[in-house]
Amino acid sequence: FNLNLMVVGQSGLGKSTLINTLFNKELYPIENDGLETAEQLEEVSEVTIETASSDIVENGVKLHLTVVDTPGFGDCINNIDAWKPIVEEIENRFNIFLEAETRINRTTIVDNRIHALLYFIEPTGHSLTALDIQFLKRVHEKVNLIPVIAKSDTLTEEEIYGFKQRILEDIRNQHIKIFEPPQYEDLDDEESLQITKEMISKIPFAIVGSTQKVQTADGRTVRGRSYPWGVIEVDNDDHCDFIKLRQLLIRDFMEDLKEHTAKVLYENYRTEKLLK
Amino acid sequence: FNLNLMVVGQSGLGKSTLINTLFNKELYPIENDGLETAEQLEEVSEVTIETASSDIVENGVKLHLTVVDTPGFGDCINNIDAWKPIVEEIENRFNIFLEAETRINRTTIVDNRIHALLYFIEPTGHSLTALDIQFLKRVHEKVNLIPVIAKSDTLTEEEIYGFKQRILEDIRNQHIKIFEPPQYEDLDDEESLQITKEMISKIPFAIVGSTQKVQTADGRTVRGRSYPWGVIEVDNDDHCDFIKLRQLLIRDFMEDLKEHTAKVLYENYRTEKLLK
Ligand SMILES: Nc1nc2c(ncn2[C@@H]2O[C@H](COP(=O)(O)OP(=O)(O)O)[C@@H](O)[C@H]2O)c(=O)[nH]1
Ligand SMILES: Nc1nc2c(ncn2[C@@H]2O[C@H](COP(=O)(O)OP(=O)(O)O)[C@@H](O)[C@H]2O)c(=O)[nH]1
Repeated sequence: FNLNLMVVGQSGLGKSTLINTLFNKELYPIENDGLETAEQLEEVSEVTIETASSDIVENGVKLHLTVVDTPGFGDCINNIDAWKPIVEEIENRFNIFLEAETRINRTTIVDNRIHALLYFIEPTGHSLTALDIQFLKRVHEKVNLIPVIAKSDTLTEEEIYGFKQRILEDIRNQHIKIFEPPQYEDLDDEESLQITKEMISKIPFAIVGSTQKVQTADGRTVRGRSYPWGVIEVDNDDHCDFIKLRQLLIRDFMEDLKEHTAKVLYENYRTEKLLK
Repeated sequence: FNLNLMVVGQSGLGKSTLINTLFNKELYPIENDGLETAEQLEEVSEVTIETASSDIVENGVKLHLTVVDTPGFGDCINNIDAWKPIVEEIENRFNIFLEAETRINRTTIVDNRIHALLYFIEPTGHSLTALDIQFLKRVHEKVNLIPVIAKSDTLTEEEIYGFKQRILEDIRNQHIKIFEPPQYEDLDDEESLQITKEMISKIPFAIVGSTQKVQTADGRTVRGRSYPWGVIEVDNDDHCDFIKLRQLLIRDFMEDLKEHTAKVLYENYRTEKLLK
């Protein structure tokens, strides 16, 4: 089993931390020692593509998880072309698959296409920014889009609720397609449908990441962040939606993400390319 | 007594909330219903200048506090000229004062010059961004600069410590002048010097703003933010540096801010202007 995720968002939104949290190990260094000096970033849109892979075990099954990070996105003074290297990466992977399809026995092709793009929204509390909207419109027809609210421990429960409403409103008004977990009314049992409905009701997920073990007030050791006023727990459904994100990506809808990529997004790309 | 503050920073960093917290009343609407639609902000740098004034009482003395907000700064896809309207506003106020000086009896001039600029740094945890540095270099010789870490409840105590070090390092390397509370070794008593030293050691201040009254776990009613994992208190020195900011601006160094503006920043501007 393999799954290819891409993470996109401005520097400092906790992307590396989230990748490590999903893998449950330190894969990406959390660069706290400052990024490239500001001069380098000043005028030019400098987005780089970095890939890391590791195996994780889910329900006794080994999953080869690949994550493509995109540092530099939105970090310049002029971000007009920030979207380009990312769209290029998604399309390159489609092209590689297209070439492989025309030559080799199809069952031996490795699927390196991006199965889902996690887009990190800054927790401003207001609504989507111009850069968010420009980027999402550039990618939503090429990849399964999963927008998440980064560092959601910045917002109170009330603020998260309002923020999610406004984000969904922007997504609707701008006609942006985001991945929606399919509900197989006639196939799934009542409990699975209920879990899916609940998951859908939380989109966009408000996430918090951490690989650090901390002590809660009542003595439990959990993954979380320790503040003078309290401890936020990553794996606690009352504190954030991390568990729901992990369930969507790895436990419940991995096959749907890969299938939709192969049968819809890739096919549309292939058709468009062949028509040119 | 009057004091003119300007606040600058990207949307969603809590500027309006902080202004209200300083005034201890709702002066600026907290725009949670979404800003202008993204199309308007897309290409053009749309920074607007908004002024609000109110009287606050400090130690039984009435202070007329004016705050100039600068919504739109850094909110576009291309922010190359975001600094311009702000520098223009600072210089316009210098020009107005310059003209008034040449005509009226000096003791009746109203001082509308900006006495301090609070620059809101996004709590990424990394270091200053290209936009931060470009802006600070454009204004540090025209106004007293007070950089603050916005929404500092996003960061743990450890992260705040490291972040402050890296910010100060960037400021040094980029030769950016920030306001430093003067220490009058021979004039002040031991206690005042100690308070000043402690204040300086906290710069850049890590601030949290709120006008909401919330209940702490031990039953006190405080200004703060209530999360499922705990309550952060705005007026608690162990939780953030808001009190220190308020003390610097209003209780301890207001006269120094105004004096430095009048005798150094304005004089340099006036000399430069007359030489052209
Ligand atoms: N408040 C909060 N801080 C986080 C979270 N995840 C990571 N951080 C912190 O944010 C800073 C930047 O994280 P990093 O993963 O390097 O962000 P990246 O630049 O997007 O890769 C570090 O100090 C992290 O400890 C989170 O969920 N909530
Ligand atoms: N975590 C946190 N959130 C804050 C703080 N101050 C304000 N907010 C929230 O951040 C959001 C934006 O605040 P606002 O004052 O409108 O920001 P502005 O766009 O910079 O004027 C609102 O949901 C506020 O409640 C703070 O100190 N910490």
